[in-house]
Amino acid sequence: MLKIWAVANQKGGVGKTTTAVNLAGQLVREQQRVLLVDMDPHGSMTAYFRQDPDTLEKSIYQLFQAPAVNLKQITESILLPTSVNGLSLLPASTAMVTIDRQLGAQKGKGLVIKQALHTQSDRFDHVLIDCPPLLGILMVNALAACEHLVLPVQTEYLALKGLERMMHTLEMIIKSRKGQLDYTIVATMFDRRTRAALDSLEMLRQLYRDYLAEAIIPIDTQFREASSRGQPLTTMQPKARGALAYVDLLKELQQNKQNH
Amino acid sequence: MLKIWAVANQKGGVGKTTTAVNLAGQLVREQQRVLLVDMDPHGSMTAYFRQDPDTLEKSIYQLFQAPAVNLKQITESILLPTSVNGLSLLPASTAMVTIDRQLGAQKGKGLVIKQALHTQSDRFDHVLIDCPPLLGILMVNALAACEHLVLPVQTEYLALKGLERMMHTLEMIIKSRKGQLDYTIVATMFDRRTRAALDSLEMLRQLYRDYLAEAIIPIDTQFREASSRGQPLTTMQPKARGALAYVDLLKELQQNKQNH
Ligand SMILES: Nc1ncnc2c1ncn2[C@@H]1O[C@H](COP(=O)(O)OP(=O)(O)OP(=O)(O)O)[C@@H](O)[C@H]1O
Ligand SMILES: Nc1ncnc2c1ncn2[C@@H]1O[C@H](COP(=O)(O)OP(=O)(O)OP(=O)(O)O)[C@@H](O)[C@H]1O
Ligand SMILES: [Mg+2]
Ligand SMILES: [Mg+2]
Repeated sequence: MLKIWAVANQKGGVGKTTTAVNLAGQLVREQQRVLLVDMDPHGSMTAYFRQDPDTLEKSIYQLFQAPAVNLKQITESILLPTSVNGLSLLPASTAMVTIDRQLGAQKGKGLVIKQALHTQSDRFDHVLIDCPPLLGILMVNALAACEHLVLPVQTEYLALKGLERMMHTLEMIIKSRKGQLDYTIVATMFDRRTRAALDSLEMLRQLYRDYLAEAIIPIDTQFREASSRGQPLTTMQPKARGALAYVDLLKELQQNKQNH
Repeated sequence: MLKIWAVANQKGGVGKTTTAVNLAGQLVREQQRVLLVDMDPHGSMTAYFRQDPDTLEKSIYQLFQAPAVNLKQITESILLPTSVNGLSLLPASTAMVTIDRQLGAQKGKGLVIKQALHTQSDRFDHVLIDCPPLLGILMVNALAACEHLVLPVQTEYLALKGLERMMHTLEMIIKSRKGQLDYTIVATMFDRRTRAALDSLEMLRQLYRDYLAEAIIPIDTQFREASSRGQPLTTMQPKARGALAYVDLLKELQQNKQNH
């Protein structure tokens, strides 16, 4: 049974790509066959694994142009290996930025990714979808395809306000889809030395008690080091502070304590 | 003569909103009449000044729905004051996320903001436009309206790759507009203690020598403090490290050393 998780937040730079990549790295260490899906037209995750979103001829863009009958064949033609054995990538391309304009009004384009991923359920155990920082058709596709949503949030005032707004939008989307969508909020880039971060964490705990992960991702400069080497921190340096926090987060997600 | 600058980068969380807000704060300290324009449907800058992008009835969204003849009247009806005397805001609303889908294919919607701002040239001396982390019709509007573009970039590997891609896109856009578009790249969230940041800064200097600002914005936790109080750091604590760096940046932009 293919497990599909998406990582999303309309706020930019909160650690969405870092979260998807590092959860995937740890899943590979646990012998899972993992697929990363880059739904961000800016292609941060694709660039993380040394592919160029500007020049790639085959990407998720092709899935939106294809007739449904060829979906399995097209999906397999765009799959790429990564620097990590057992970790594959469905890359993004900058052309995806036009999808909202081209297809926005058309019906039935909200399930393209879900259908494409289900053609791969014999090849992979786990899928992680990285979302763009915007609520458009690409994010809607990711939300329709996943059964669990991970929401990284920075521990600071504006980020909590942004989360409140995201929750409003999410509730609207969840109502329009068939079936439940569970979610887990995770505090990222936590700097325990600043008062503002401690206060925000306390506020997160009060506002979202049942949905907030116990695991907190600390600020760790090794994440940037890992991205400059094209490796998840969880596979490059499994004992780094940041990596250990993602191992804790994965344990919680696998126990799915947040199942309400 | 109204001076219009835009702050943009497709990468999320690099300090676009922080840059726009703090340059504006310093301009107000120099007795300029300043207008901030929030083109991001997520509305971080609008939330920064305690307005709610979810519930605001009047926002930039109305400008895209209005016939051109009413543009001056509509623009004035959506103007809001902020916590800082002399600083006004054209707010964003979450409804703006639909603009790409609604108007994307229509011609002539690329100049809405430029036209709206020129109706206000007797009220303001300076305009700063905050862009969303996505290249859509909202960003295209901001690029068409401004005469100078500020590009905040984090000093890390992936951000430099992202900037390269952004430059490709920018060159395409600049060719299609009438007249020059000057730009300044500014290194943000610089942490001089990490090797990766020093290497990336050096790379930025080599790749973009004439366009890179001398001023470097350091990591400063006071920025988050300021955002939790709804004040620019440059007006709340003008002597803070981060604020002084934006004062230096403003001096460079005003001398427009980057004019090529
Ligand atoms: N816990 C952390 N500690 C320190 N740096 C981090 C941490 N998590 C992420 N980063 C760094 O912060 C930057 C932003 O992270 P990332 O790109 O994952 O965010 P994002 O939400 O995916 O951004 P976007 O909105 O552009 O998609 C990157 O440079 C990354 O290396
Ligand atoms: N120089 C700095 N030092 C420390 N923190 C900073 C600095 N600049 C910005 N920040 C913090 O980093 C976070 C991201 O900044 P900001 O929201 O300005 O980025 P952005 O590029 O506008 O993001 P988005 O892509 O969502 O629009 C905020 O919490 C902000 O307070
Ligand atoms: Mg990302
Ligand atoms: Mg912003």
